[in-house]
Amino acid sequence: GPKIIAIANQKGGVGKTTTAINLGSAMAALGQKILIIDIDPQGNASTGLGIDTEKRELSTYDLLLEGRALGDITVTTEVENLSIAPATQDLSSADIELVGNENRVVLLRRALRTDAVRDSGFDYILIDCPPSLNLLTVNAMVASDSVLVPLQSEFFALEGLSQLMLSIREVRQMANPTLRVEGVVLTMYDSRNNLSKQVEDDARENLGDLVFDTIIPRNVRVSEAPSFALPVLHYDPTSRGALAYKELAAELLRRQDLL
Amino acid sequence: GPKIIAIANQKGGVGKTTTAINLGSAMAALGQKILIIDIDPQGNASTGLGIDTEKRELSTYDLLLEGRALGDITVTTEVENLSIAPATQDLSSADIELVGNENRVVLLRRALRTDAVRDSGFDYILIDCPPSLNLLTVNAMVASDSVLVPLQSEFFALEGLSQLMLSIREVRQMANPTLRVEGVVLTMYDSRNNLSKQVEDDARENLGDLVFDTIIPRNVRVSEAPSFALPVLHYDPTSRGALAYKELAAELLRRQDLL
Ligand SMILES: Nc1ncnc2c1ncn2[C@@H]1O[C@H](COP(=O)(O)OP(=O)(O)OP(=O)(O)O)[C@@H](O)[C@H]1O
Ligand SMILES: Nc1ncnc2c1ncn2[C@@H]1O[C@H](COP(=O)(O)OP(=O)(O)OP(=O)(O)O)[C@@H](O)[C@H]1O
Ligand SMILES: [Mg+2]
Ligand SMILES: [Mg+2]
Repeated sequence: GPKIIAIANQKGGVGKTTTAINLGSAMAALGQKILIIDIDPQGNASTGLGIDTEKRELSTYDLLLEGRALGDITVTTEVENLSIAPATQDLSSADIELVGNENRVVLLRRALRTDAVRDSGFDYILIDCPPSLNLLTVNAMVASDSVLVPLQSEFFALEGLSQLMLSIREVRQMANPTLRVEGVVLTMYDSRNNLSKQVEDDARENLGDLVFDTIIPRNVRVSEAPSFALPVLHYDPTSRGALAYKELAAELLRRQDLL
Repeated sequence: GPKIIAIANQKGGVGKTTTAINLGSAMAALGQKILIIDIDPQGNASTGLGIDTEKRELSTYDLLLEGRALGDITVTTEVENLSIAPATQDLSSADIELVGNENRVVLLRRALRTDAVRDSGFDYILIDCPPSLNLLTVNAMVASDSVLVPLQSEFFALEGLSQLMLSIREVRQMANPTLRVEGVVLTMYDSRNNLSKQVEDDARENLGDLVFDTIIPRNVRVSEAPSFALPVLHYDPTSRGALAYKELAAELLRRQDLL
């Protein structure tokens, strides 16, 4: 069945959604069948891939709280080999609605451990998480084989990293013993300033091989692409951002064989 | 008593904390007595002002859930006229812990509507919110006179703006009829690219005078400052970031007289 990777970091604006969209489309371009599951009530991944409100009649809210099947809510995108299970604002009340529910942290796992999903043909499922360690992100980590951490090359993002690592360990101990860290990818790297380098040095010193070799540079084409409902690979294929995400996809896939 | 301003935006990484710290310290430099209330479990405002864990024995968790007085949890900072009520990770369980509590959206308001706070000598209280429209942010909006919205000059941030405006209206209708929008400030503006300009045009067209004239430029000194536990005004007073936040403080104070 598909390998399931949660893209998580409680710090806001570090590139979770951008990585879901662009790593996903880069892997798709390499022939991998990719599903993005959007569990952020903001629905940025869904918007960034051009999924209109009409195409979100069923969303990950229905997957988690209405017991709908993944196949029912999944839609194709303009990108070959890339599908998405979109999110809507309904999700913002999910953790309140689930308070009494003793299965509340395993809802996504149950939705993904079906024969239908196993036989879906997807090679990878990438889960785009909200900026929080709330119930939605916990569901993603409980349901996943690994967690990919986008790390913005700035001070506050670095500060939050140890908290995230603690949460991953907690989920491993309490609900998902085989949960691994897929890797930490430095994002929005600005090679003209010292701060990016310091964050990189810190990360590599503390996390060693967990940190991808590939670094995603700050590149305006990356932030322009979603306004055209396109991944940067399609919007500007030769841009530094596009090339970096292609490189990240190749590195991630290479690393799979070593496991 | 002090004017209370919530700094809110559910989109992550748009400059809420950076604005709390730097607008706050710029106003303090103009002689205003400022209190920052940090209600983000990440505690970035507290970290960015150098508040160590030992000085956070009492935090906004105790203010909201243990009924402690604001005066008990407030600490001074290295910045003259600037105090802070710090946050800790305990806050991350606040909304779950408060589920049964019928007063859960008015807890912060009650903590701030005391004689002690009225006579505290603070001119302004700035509340730094997490990237969410969850219970913590709702508490801030219910407790505040106005909401200041940092708007990152990029596509996803613009997308989230109407959702935020709806939430403000909802809070106004349900719990706080005098809640206003203090203003929307464009942050991390990159004048070299078109996207920033497009976001600005969109914002000014749709929100008119709500948008501050002052624009905060993207400036690496702003992102370096918190790693020295300093506001950018103290870290690099002549930097473009420092000058812009000083200008924002002056503009905000000027606008008070027109109300
Ligand atoms: N490499 C890059 N170069 C330039 N801009 C980027 C880059 N990566 C992301 N961005 C922009 O930075 C902003 C934040 O990125 P993004 O929304 O992907 O982060 P996020 O972690 O998903 O945020 P949230 O916490 O709100 O979910 C977006 O406007 C995005 O377009
Ligand atoms: N004008 C600026 N120039 C350069 N970097 C900036 C600027 N404003 C903010 N930053 C940096 O951008 C990142 C996000 O800013 P900040 O943490 O203040 O946003 P936030 O909205 O509080 O995020 P969160 O949603 O996680 O609370 C931080 O690393 C910050 O230092
Ligand atoms: Mg996102
Ligand atoms: Mg913040």
